[in-house]
Amino acid sequence: ELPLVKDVMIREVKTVDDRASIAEAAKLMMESQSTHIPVLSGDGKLAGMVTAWDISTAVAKRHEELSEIMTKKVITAGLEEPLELVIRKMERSNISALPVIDDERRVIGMVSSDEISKLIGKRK
Amino acid sequence: ELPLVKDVMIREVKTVDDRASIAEAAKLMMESQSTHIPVLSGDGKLAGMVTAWDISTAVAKRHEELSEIMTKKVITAGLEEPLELVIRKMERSNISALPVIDDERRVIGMVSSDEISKLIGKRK
Ligand SMILES: C[S@@+](CC[C@H](N)C(=O)[O-])C[C@H]1O[C@@H](n2cnc3c(N)ncnc32)[C@H](O)[C@@H]1O
Ligand SMILES: C[S@@+](CC[C@H](N)C(=O)[O-])C[C@H]1O[C@@H](n2cnc3c(N)ncnc32)[C@H](O)[C@@H]1O
Repeated sequence: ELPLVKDVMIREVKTVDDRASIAEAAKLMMESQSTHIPVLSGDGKLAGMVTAWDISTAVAKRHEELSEIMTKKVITAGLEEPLELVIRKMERSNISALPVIDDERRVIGMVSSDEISKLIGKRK
Repeated sequence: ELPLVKDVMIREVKTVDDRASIAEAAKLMMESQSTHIPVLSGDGKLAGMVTAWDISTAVAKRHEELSEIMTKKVITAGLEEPLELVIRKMERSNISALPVIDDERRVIGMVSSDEISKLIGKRK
């Protein structure tokens, strides 16, 4: 039986403000060696997701604004969610990480395919 | 018992020439919706890896050349390699995908944590 989101999620998640620039998001991604950065609005709640792929696309399309390139309809996970559900969400939308949010839409963690595949390694 | 690399790898892999520009690599990444692009030298052999994360870092550091940002020491996998080994390589270097190469260093596939985590979904 598979664990829940809270058992494999990463708890130290870097986030960026929705008024930040693409360059600031890129710098944060470089420093944290991660590829998925949740974007928060002024009240600290989840407003979007920006990934290394989005910044790459910005290079291809010559976009200038973070709000132009971030994804606003974020697919998220809950602490108690079974991993089978998370995996299905990732597969359906071809995404590699989901921010974990509480009922107030604050980001409390991140669950990624990197973390999930380490599980397979451990169970053998 | 876990499958081998050849059982989960993706066979249609987009690659880029080592004389291409960062913008060309970014365009390919956008069109293929992938995040890891093997870089090939003139003879069609694996010369490096460029990822959305590298392009993102180029934005942060204002780099201009693909050769400046690509990783030259690529961590690869073989067709017959057990997945446990692949997972350990990914974990050790914090990378999410490995190109699969033959004995001539030609890229024949890609194995990623996205594909591996789908396995867990299927086994339940
Ligand atoms: C289709 S995926 C392909 C690349 C890779 N699998 C990834 O997750 O970035 C790229 C797009 O998915 C979006 N994305 C990534 N994670 C997301 C999530 N949890 N919810 C909504 N969109 C997400 C990104 O903003 C980006 O525009
Ligand atoms: C430390 S990882 C962190 C982000 C994410 N896990 C990824 O794989 O891109 C980012 C760096 O790893 C490098 N990288 C990714 N896959 C690689 C591979 N198979 N072999 C060597 N380096 C790789 C990229 O070129 C990039 O510079």
